[in-house]
Amino acid sequence: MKVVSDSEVAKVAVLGVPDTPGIAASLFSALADRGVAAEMIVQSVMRGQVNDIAFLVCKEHLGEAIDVCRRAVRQMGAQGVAFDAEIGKITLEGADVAGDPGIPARMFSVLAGESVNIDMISSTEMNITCVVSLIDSVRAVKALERAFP
Amino acid sequence: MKVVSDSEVAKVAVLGVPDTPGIAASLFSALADRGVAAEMIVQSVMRGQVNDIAFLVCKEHLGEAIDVCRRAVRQMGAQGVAFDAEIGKITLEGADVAGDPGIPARMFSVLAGESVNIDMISSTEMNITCVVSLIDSVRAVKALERAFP
Ligand SMILES: C[C@@H](O)[C@H](N)C(=O)O
Ligand SMILES: C[C@@H](O)[C@H](N)C(=O)O
Repeated sequence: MKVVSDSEVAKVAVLGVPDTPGIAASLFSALADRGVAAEMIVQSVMRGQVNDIAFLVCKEHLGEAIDVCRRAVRQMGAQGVAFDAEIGKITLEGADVAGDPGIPARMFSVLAGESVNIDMISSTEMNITCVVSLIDSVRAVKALERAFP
Repeated sequence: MKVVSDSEVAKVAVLGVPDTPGIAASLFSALADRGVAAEMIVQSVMRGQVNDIAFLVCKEHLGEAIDVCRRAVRQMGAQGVAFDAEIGKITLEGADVAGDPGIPARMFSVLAGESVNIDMISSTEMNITCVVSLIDSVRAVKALERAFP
């Protein structure tokens, strides 16, 4: 397992999009037209008939991403755009998340022990990523490196 | 790139958890104590002072996962538990998501073209996963295999 961190990213969220086919397609096609790649895309379960779509972009693309999202919000009738450039992305690579339930439990417990709040979570079979605030990021990475040598 | 699908999973979401350090740790420690592994964990941005944590489990563990989450909801004062066993998980593996913004745009457009609604999204640098309803899953996989041969 390896702890990998990246603070050159910012998060953008389009809030309250209609949860109907074609919405994610039009948002990410508009981003692609402007050459804005999304490092991590997260959409959780819907609430009412709307949903939020959040993603990370490299800091240089933040301005363009916000611009694209603001236009999309007007076209779709969504609720708004939120963003935060003061974040750190921390990934535990090569962790058998789908096979060992102790891994996410330990990663989250290590962050809790450092009083680090977890802003976003995304995991696949072999990786688990947490987004935390930038001021917590260095402390969080050091604690995770101790716990997952 | 490879299209991989799995219909032996169910989704569980703990709704309206306090967005404070230690919450994710206590939920996933309780799941680990019962041997329930989470295949894909997704937490997006918070709304107000609360957040939702959603994850996929293999269908055999759904009952236990719901039980653990219902206890956690009472302990944390969260809003509730939602679940859905009629889902399909579809992953585009080996896709350079972080490098090529056309990939998520194309994947979502292919699903939109089939009128498939995307329930959840999770992506990392080299993978992108969509959760769709079970009735859409076979159609969605076939269309994605045509678009990403
Ligand atoms: C919210 C958004 O993902 C929508 N469900 C879609 O399919 O595009
Ligand atoms: C919502 C939950 O992830 C919380 N922010 C925590 O750190 O545990």
